[in-house]
Amino acid sequence: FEFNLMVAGESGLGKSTLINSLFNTDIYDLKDPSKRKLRKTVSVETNKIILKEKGVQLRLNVIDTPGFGDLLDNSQSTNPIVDYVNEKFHEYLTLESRVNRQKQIADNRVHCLLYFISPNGHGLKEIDVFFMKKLHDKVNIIPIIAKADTMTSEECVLFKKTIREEIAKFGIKVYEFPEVEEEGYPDHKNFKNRVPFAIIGSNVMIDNDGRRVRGRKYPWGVVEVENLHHNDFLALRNMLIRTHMHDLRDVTNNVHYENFRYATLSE
Amino acid sequence: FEFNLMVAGESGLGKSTLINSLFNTDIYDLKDPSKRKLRKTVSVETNKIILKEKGVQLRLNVIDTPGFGDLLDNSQSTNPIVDYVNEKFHEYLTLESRVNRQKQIADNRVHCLLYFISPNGHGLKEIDVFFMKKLHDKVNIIPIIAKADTMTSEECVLFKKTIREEIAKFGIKVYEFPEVEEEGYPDHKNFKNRVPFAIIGSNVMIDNDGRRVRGRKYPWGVVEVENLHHNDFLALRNMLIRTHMHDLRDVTNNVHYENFRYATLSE
Ligand SMILES: Nc1nc2c(ncn2[C@@H]2O[C@H](COP(=O)(O)OP(=O)(O)O)[C@@H](O)[C@H]2O)c(=O)[nH]1
Ligand SMILES: Nc1nc2c(ncn2[C@@H]2O[C@H](COP(=O)(O)OP(=O)(O)O)[C@@H](O)[C@H]2O)c(=O)[nH]1
Repeated sequence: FEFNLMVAGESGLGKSTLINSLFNTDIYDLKDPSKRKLRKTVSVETNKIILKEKGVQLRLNVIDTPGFGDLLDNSQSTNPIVDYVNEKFHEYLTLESRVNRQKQIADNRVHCLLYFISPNGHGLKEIDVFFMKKLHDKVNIIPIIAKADTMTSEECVLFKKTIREEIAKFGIKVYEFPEVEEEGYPDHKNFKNRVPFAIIGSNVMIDNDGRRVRGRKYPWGVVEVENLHHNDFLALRNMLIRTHMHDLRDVTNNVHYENFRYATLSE
Repeated sequence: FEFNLMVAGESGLGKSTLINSLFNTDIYDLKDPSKRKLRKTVSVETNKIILKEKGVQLRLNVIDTPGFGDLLDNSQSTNPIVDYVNEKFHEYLTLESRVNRQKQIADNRVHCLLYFISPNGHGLKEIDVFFMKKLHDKVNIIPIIAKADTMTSEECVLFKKTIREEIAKFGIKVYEFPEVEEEGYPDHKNFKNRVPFAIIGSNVMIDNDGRRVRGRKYPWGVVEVENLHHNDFLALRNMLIRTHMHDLRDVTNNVHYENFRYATLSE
């Protein structure tokens, strides 16, 4: 099972930490200083990880977009990313269109984009709207409110409401988690209602109250990543990895790719 | 006593909240929705407040810079602010140069700029360096690490170190708090060593452990603004308002203004 996950958002929003938390891995070398230099341009980089979940092997390609959102002038920042997505569609189209084609075509198309929204703003920033509108017809976008421990519960409720209203107002099409039968997925409704997910990530295990938890230790208390009273991490992990990974690939194949193919072949 | 304080930094870094916290005021209507619209350009706005501190009246002008740092392309964002600073120097020069001039010239020159650095990045962002270098020869810059409750104590120590190194590396001249005699100011050394100040602000009073404190209430604990174990708010307030306000005005008059006057008259 192969899955291509892109992450995008300005530096320092905890993208690497979240990927490591989600997949219980050390894919990103978080201490690598060269990764931390301010870049002059946006690049697109792929990291491959092999995960085993319940005996099933998951080949995950994490596509990173360092430099996005960090420049003085970000009006060109979207281009390398849009080009990458199109390029992957194009490669697939080429392989699929061959007379003598393989049974199993290598699928490098982007199945999902986790887009990190800064919890600082009073809502979406100009770059958020600009970027998501460029990609919402090509990729399944799951907006993530990053560093949710920056907000109190009341601020988070208000911010989520603002983000939802602005997504509607600006006509941004985000991935809709489909309904599933209740028995197989008792938490599904509760999880789905938390969208957009407000997330906290951590690479550190903390001793809290005699338990060992993934979290962040502050002088005023310990934030627990896997505590649903603290943030929506478990909801995201559950929805993304357990429940909807197949659907994300299907929608990519049946909707986004078909749109691309139709537009490309009818030129 | 008149003091002109400019605040700058991207939206949502808690500038309004901090000004309200520093001066125990409600100068900013934080619920005003029109203030929250994403702007298309940068504007410079002045708010006047009258404060009484120990029987002394302080006329504080807070100069806000809404829109700064929020645009897709921020390369022009600095201009309205630099223009404003120069304009105030120019006004003063005109009044000072008159044959028949007033004893007490109205002083609208910017005495201090609190520049808010996002705690998200891995250091200074391109816009931070760009902006501070445009203004460091014109205004006393005090860089502030905003929303310090986003960082653990270890992350804060590392971030401060990174910021200090980058300020040196990029040749940014920030305001140097002068030394004072120990007896009058026992906390001075301790406060001065905390630069750049990592700050938390709040407009809300919380009940914590039977005490009523200015703070932020999270599910995992209460952050106290006036607790020096939680952040440097008290250090900033003390240094800015009690100890160094005169010096900030003097340096503006004797150094920044003189540089401007010399450059302008020798053109
Ligand atoms: N407050 C907070 N900080 C976080 C969170 N996740 C990561 N960080 C910290 O934010 C900094 C940047 O994280 P990193 O994962 O490198 O961000 P990236 O540049 O988006 O990949 C590090 O100091 C992390 O420890 C979070 O959920 N909340
Ligand atoms: N985590 C955190 N949030 C803060 C802090 N100060 C203000 N906020 C919150 O950040 C949001 C924006 O604050 P505001 O003062 O309006 O920011 P401004 O746009 O820079 O003036 C509000 O929800 C505040 O309650 C702080 O020190 N830490």
